[in-house]
Amino acid sequence: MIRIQNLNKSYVVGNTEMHVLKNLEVHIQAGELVSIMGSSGSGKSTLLNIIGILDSYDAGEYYLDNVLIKNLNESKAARLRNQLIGFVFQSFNLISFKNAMENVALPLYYQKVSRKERNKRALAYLDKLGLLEWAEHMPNELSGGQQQRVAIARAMVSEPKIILADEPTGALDSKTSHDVISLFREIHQTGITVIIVTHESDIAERTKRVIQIRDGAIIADV
Amino acid sequence: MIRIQNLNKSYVVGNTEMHVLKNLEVHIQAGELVSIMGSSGSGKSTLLNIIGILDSYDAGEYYLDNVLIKNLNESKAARLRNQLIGFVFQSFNLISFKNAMENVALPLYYQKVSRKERNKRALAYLDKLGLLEWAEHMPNELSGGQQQRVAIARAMVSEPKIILADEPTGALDSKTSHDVISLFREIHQTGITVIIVTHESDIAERTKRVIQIRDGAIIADV
Ligand SMILES: Nc1ncnc2c1ncn2[C@@H]1O[C@H](COP(=O)(O)OP(=O)(O)OP(=O)(O)O)[C@@H](O)[C@H]1O
Ligand SMILES: Nc1ncnc2c1ncn2[C@@H]1O[C@H](COP(=O)(O)OP(=O)(O)OP(=O)(O)O)[C@@H](O)[C@H]1O
Ligand SMILES: [Mg+2]
Ligand SMILES: [Mg+2]
Repeated sequence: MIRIQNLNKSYVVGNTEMHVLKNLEVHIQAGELVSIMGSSGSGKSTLLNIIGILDSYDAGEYYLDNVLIKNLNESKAARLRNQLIGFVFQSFNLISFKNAMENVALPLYYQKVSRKERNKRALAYLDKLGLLEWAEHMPNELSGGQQQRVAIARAMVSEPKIILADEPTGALDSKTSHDVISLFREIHQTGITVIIVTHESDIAERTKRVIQIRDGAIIADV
Repeated sequence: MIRIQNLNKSYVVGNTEMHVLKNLEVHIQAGELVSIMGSSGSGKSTLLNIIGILDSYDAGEYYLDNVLIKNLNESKAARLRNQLIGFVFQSFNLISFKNAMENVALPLYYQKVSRKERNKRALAYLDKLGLLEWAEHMPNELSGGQQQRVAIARAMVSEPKIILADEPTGALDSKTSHDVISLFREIHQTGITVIIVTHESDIAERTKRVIQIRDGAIIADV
């Protein structure tokens, strides 16, 4: 499903260049449940954004479902994203002028699902995340952990082939985190590929494979 | 330092009212190191925002440094905040068009400290948080954990009487979290009152007192 070789990515800030991903190689089969761990600034989000076709890279190859992902125009990238990927952003990225239900329903709007059907499915996923009563709340009327759970429901609602989750339990207490990871495992059982960036080892232990990243390179993979 | 009795707070969403804090009572002496734990949506941020004079309440009394905090106009609230409180927001709230150094220096700008002096102090605190090399980065050129550490440095730079930190290690790996809490403990040694909202028990264990909140009321305090 995901084949990455010799991946290099740098950022330029002012007149310095930061080499963030260095000849990184990783292969993930369809249907795997994988976590990525590493310290703050080690390159986890950068890698996940590239896998999610949200950011470009400088050198190397990335194949997603046997399609080379390189120099794609924005409309082709958006089409592949909408068809294949559900993304939970580290900063949630909820739309401030839409309520929780509408935020969750958004991916289905892009897939041209009718309003009635997409709201029904959005409410079902809000319920799975324990937030049915908060469906009418705007993002600024939700707690940090509730916003994060809305972002998780949005990534799941279109039942994509791949779910990419960047620290999905960072704002959650241990009981709620446990429930969320159980939901990811349930989804994984149906054959969906799930990749979770986390810095909590009790979360990583509940996945089948743990990839460690340090200074932009994979240092362990068990 | 902080005396809160019969604190009640509700939010109105649409035509429903959510009673979020219910007759809450808590007293915190000057110089204490306290953590507040509770599940997602239990009222932690709501309580911290009231203590930080960032939000109003419906009933009860709140005394800060023997001053009644009730129905204050915005300029008096802002003056008290600037003089007494350093705040780490759960969503960081960095200013997007200023770099890391300028974001950290902001509280000193409000206290009319000269540009040269405030930038010197800002760089010193960025260094304490391991981010000196990232001083020129804009918030969107920082990782999630780096943004959180900039927000922490900003709360510390004016050496306020009270530091209120809402999940300050939520986006950090365990080593970086450990370093950050050591810094809070160092600051506490100088006599500053520190209150940390967290859902990580290994963080709470490193404070002197743990207050548990459930459904808007204090259920334990050890
Ligand atoms: N501006 C608002 N308008 C309406 N409801 C709100 C508002 N802010 C918070 N709430 C509600 O108040 C309750 C308490 O929120 P609060 O942010 O204090 O929770 P919390 O304990 O900090 O949770 P978390 O751990 O998820 O950050 C939640 O149910 C939330 O939906
Ligand atoms: N747009 C950008 N411009 C410049 N530098 C960036 C940009 N985005 C990230 N960086 C830098 O790249 C490095 C890796 O960032 P990344 O967001 O991948 O880290 P991370 O492993 O996700 O960390 P965290 O656990 O703190 O979220 C960091 O040093 C960061 O400062
Ligand atoms: Mg990250
Ligand atoms: Mg909160």
